[in-house]
Amino acid sequence: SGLEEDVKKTIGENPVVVYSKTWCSYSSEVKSLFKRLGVNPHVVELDQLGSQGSELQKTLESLTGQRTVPNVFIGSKHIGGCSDTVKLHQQGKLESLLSEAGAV
Amino acid sequence: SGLEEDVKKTIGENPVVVYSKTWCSYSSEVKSLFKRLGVNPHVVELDQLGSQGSELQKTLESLTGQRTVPNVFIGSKHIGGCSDTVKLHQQGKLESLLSEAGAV
Ligand SMILES: N[C@@H](CCC(=O)N[C@@H](CS)C(=O)NCC(=O)O)C(=O)O
Ligand SMILES: N[C@@H](CCC(=O)N[C@@H](CS)C(=O)NCC(=O)O)C(=O)O
Ligand code: FES
Repeated sequence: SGLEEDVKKTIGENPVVVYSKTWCSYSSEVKSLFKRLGVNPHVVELDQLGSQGSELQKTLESLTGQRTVPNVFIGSKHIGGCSDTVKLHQQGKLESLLSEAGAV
Repeated sequence: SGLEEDVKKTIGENPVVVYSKTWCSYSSEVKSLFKRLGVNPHVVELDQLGSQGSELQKTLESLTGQRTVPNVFIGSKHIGGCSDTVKLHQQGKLESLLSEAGAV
């Protein structure tokens, strides 16, 4: 579908992508974690896209099995949500994923 | 106003009140913290109240200065949001507030 192609293009062209909502603290947490690590994520704020936002959220669910935000990709690989990303960082694995993806 | 009276009645009749949204992880975090502490909070899910939900959220802002969720009250006292509640718990202060309010 058009939106599926959009997502694949976005995650292919950007080492770090966060599908987010502007009002959501879990989304803010993951965005600031990346900034603290010197990464400038490509952020898509789903709540600012009107009806396309919920369409995109459904597309992400069919692509990744995850219907929640934040939805994080590194090097085109689906990472998960806020807790998944924080856990990878606590395990010392996040920074190597980021450098492999050319994000840092 | 009607809604202001509703809020005052609710926080007066219930030792612990959480104004919440069902989809919000910060709201879930504070609700499960209370359950872990043996507390059964009175929860008001603002997203399930249609237009009255946003009216209530505005009323809470005028009463407490806080426009975000979760919005937590213990013993009729405004506590704050998720981070405020977690901080009080980390400082060892939350459980005495709860017993003073007759919540545990
Ligand atoms: N454990 C997940 C929780 C994800 C989650 O529940 N996200 C909420 C917002 S905090 C959500 O997407 N709710 C449904 C929605 O907003 O459409 C994470 O860490 O990302
Ligand atoms: N630091 C605050 C953050 C509160 C916050 O930003 N809440 C968000 C949801 S996570 C909110 O209310 N956004 C606007 C809205 O949902 O109306 C807390 O710990 O509670
Ligand atoms: S909406 Fe509150 S943490 Fe995501």
